[in-house]
Amino acid sequence: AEQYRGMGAAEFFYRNKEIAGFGNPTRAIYQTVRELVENSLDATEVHKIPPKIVVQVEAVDPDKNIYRVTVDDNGIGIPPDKAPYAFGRVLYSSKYVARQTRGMYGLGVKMAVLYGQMTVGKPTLVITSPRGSKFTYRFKVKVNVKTNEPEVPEKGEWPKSGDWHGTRVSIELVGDWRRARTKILEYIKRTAIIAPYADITIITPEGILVRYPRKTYEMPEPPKEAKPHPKGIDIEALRQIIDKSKAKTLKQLLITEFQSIGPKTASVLLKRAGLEPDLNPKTLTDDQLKALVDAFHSYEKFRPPSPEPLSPIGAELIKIGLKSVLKPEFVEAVTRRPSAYGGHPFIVEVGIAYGGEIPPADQPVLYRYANKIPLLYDEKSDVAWKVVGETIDWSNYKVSFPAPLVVLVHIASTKVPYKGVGKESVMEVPEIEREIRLAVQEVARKLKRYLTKKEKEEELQKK
Amino acid sequence: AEQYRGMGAAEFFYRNKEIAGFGNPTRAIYQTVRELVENSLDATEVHKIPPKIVVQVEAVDPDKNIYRVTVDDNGIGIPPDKAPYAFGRVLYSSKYVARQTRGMYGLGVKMAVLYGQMTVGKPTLVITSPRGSKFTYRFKVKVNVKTNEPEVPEKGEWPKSGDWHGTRVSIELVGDWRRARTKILEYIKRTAIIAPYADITIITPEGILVRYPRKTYEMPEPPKEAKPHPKGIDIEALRQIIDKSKAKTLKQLLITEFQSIGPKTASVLLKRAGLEPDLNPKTLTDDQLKALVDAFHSYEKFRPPSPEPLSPIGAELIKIGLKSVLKPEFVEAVTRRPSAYGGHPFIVEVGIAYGGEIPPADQPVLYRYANKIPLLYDEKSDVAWKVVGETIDWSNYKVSFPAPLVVLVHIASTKVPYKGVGKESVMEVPEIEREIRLAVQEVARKLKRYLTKKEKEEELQKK
Ligand SMILES: Nc1ncnc2c1ncn2[C@@H]1O[C@H](COP(=O)(O)OP(=O)(O)OP(=O)(O)O)[C@@H](O)[C@H]1O
Ligand SMILES: Nc1ncnc2c1ncn2[C@@H]1O[C@H](COP(=O)(O)OP(=O)(O)OP(=O)(O)O)[C@@H](O)[C@H]1O
Ligand SMILES: [Mg+2]
Ligand SMILES: [Mg+2]
Repeated sequence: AEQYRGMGAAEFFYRNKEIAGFGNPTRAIYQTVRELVENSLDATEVHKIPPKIVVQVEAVDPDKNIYRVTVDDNGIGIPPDKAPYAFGRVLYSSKYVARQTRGMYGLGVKMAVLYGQMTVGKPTLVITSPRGSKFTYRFKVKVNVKTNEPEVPEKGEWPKSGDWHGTRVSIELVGDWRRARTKILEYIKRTAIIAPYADITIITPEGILVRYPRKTYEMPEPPKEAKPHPKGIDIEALRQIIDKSKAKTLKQLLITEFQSIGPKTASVLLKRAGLEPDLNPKTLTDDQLKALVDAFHSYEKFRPPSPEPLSPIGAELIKIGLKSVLKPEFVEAVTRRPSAYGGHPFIVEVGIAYGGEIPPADQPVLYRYANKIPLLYDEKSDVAWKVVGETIDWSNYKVSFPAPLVVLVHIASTKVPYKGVGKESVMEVPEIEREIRLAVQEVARKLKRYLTKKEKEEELQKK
Repeated sequence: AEQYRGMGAAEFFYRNKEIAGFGNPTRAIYQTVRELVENSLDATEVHKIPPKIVVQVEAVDPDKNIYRVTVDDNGIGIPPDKAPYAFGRVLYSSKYVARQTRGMYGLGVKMAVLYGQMTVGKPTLVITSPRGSKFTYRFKVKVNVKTNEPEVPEKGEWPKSGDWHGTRVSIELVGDWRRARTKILEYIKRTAIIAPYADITIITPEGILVRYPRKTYEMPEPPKEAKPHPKGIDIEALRQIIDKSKAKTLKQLLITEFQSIGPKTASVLLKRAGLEPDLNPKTLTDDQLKALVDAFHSYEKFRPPSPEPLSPIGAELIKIGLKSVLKPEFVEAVTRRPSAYGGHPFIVEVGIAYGGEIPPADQPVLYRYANKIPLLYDEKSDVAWKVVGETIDWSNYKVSFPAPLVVLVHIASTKVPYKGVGKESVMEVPEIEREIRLAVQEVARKLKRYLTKKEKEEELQKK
């Protein structure tokens, strides 16, 4: 007979850990470093703290592939009542809001904690002190796979000396460092390329220290949480908004809970939906909810989603980063105007570097980023590759392969449409694909002008 | 201040529905048809019932892209106390066991229910009668996104006339039928190719009926649930097994809860782990659990995982299917011996069709299947494409492109390592990649022999 049962989120992601990037020891140690570094950058940069991050990978028992990954940051820390859940409950996060962050699923660090506890059996060690707190908190945590509750076998606190703040996370796991090493070092390097305001260090089991010192204290403006845009709303989302809202009337709900809706627009929408402005929103029927969502979808005059929750890298920083790492003869970059898909704002940025110390290759070399995270796997199924590697005819821009060409593509959004929770490639959303194409063409035209000029100068020289 | 919160599985997959294949109305209507058909095939074939499945897509309001998808089957039905959860609780399934089925996540139909309720606002209609039941049950169901509990606004039952059994699921959703139509029809066709014992019909909104009648009543042997293999065990998995087990001693636990462990092997393993055979398993410490897992991993003499939970298509059925659909001049297929990765058994099957009515193409045409499910998206990131499209040098087999070549690859496993819960491509697991390569080479050698012979005959004819 069929055995019917339900399972919680912790058990589900433990069983299917490969979809989160923890399918084998090589990917697992890479993903562990990533998830911790991404959390540290969110805890600093998003709060305008110049990041100082140290990653240490130590060999605990290299014959058994047991390593300890430790990441230290000077971020905002985690409050002691929240911290056990932050590290011990799957689908728990402070990033479930409409604001551009690297984190979005509430899963990353828990997958690393789980992988450590299932391969080595030890809990994860966390030391943290929130900004302004008088205490430092230290605790060990595991995820209870059956109940999705944190287990805290040890905890303590002591008075803080000085006003440092930040977090240290230390996980012991079975990981194939030798196979993962190149990708991990590349990940750190590509993170540093676009974050010259960050001081990042990685120390390897072999004792090698690689440091990317801060080049500037200038930080990008942090993203500000935005209200939902009506274009992104479906019936369930509307239900949830009404649930949480304190608005007494339907008209007030539209004005206070959504961006781009003022009193005039609210009246127009309510008329289209055939709803009275002073209805109590909590009493709407399913048909009335549907009518309102239909009105949102058919209304053509909304101001597009605000870009205030976004935080692009900026064309200048992209050029500085590409120059310092690749030493090209030509570099150019563009940050497109904000756009949107399904009510979610996004910005595409593209940089191109050519020649100089870049070695020629048969295809463009593509550096992909999403919400400032370097993406190193699954290139061929990424929308950026579709544009840069398959759609653009580079011969139109005087580039003939083999050629020394590097293209950087960054997609920044309140919701990056990743193909999976392992965050390795981005889906082909038409609006995003179009923006990438326009951005690449914009910068490629400048490359063409440069190559044409260079060609002419070389011909003149020959004569 | 950071807003920390947790969310349940229903809210998580509702928010991130694109990773489950519901990111836009075109993919959503395709995925809805898929998820329902895959459930119907599991409810029939896995229980040795010759499947009779009818898929109907009706236009409810084509200007608004509102369609109703209904799938009828003659399967085992669902018991009335389980049915609300089967359709209304995310991560609820009867396939969380070690047995080859199309379903594995406990998510599929709930995503379709959610998509219907968020785009059109209506509940899903389910009519079901389990085999042997005297009643027919009918109910409407929605998923409560906040609590992950089913909501059943209507339900009823009545005495069954006759001894039919099966399930009908009917969902109204916003879907781009016009864009999805080709893929949906291709999906049904490719399902029928490898299931000649199934009677499958699809009726389109345009009123077109496509039927794939049954060609044989011979059914493959259904898969049998297997005990876990020690090679696939980690500390958490061992913990869960001990939790559920009634074994009084550690030695008894090893023998009864695992395959491939008899009394002799159990003694060897326990010695290696330094554990007493008559220890109460429920009292093991973390270090003892780790020692036992280490013993499992270091022991080299386990019998490989049993293939009894697998249900391959079979070389004969593959050849019949390819012949009937493609009308090639050459067709050959192979079912490899069972293999395993990480303790999970799998079988690779490959078929090749060449020439005849197959049009020439610049690359091999690849038909991918996993657990008998046709995979139509994300081809380039699939392990089968890596072998067939990138690794194999087809000129070694006298194939020069453009060429009329179709390659079918089927991966059958108790755990298919999909890249995402949308089940569109399979990860590059080395053991699986190797088996695909060996299988393709095996069949390609037969193609080479055929093409060489054909070449010789043509040369003789010229003289
Ligand atoms: N180094 C850190 N400093 C401050 N807060 C942290 C740190 N690491 C984790 N957190 C907190 O713990 C939460 C959970 O982290 P986790 O990585 O699991 O999810 P996330 O970052 O929100 O999303 P994602 O799964 O996409 O990474 C974060 O949202 C954040 O609030
Ligand atoms: N047509 C059907 N006939 C019989 N049982 C069904 C049918 N459809 C669904 N079920 C039951 O409902 C359960 C949930 O289905 P659902 O599609 O959500 O998950 P699944 O098939 O187990 O896994 P997956 O998410 O991989 O599809 C199934 O496991 C099965 O027990
Ligand atoms: Mg994170
Ligand atoms: Mg299913």
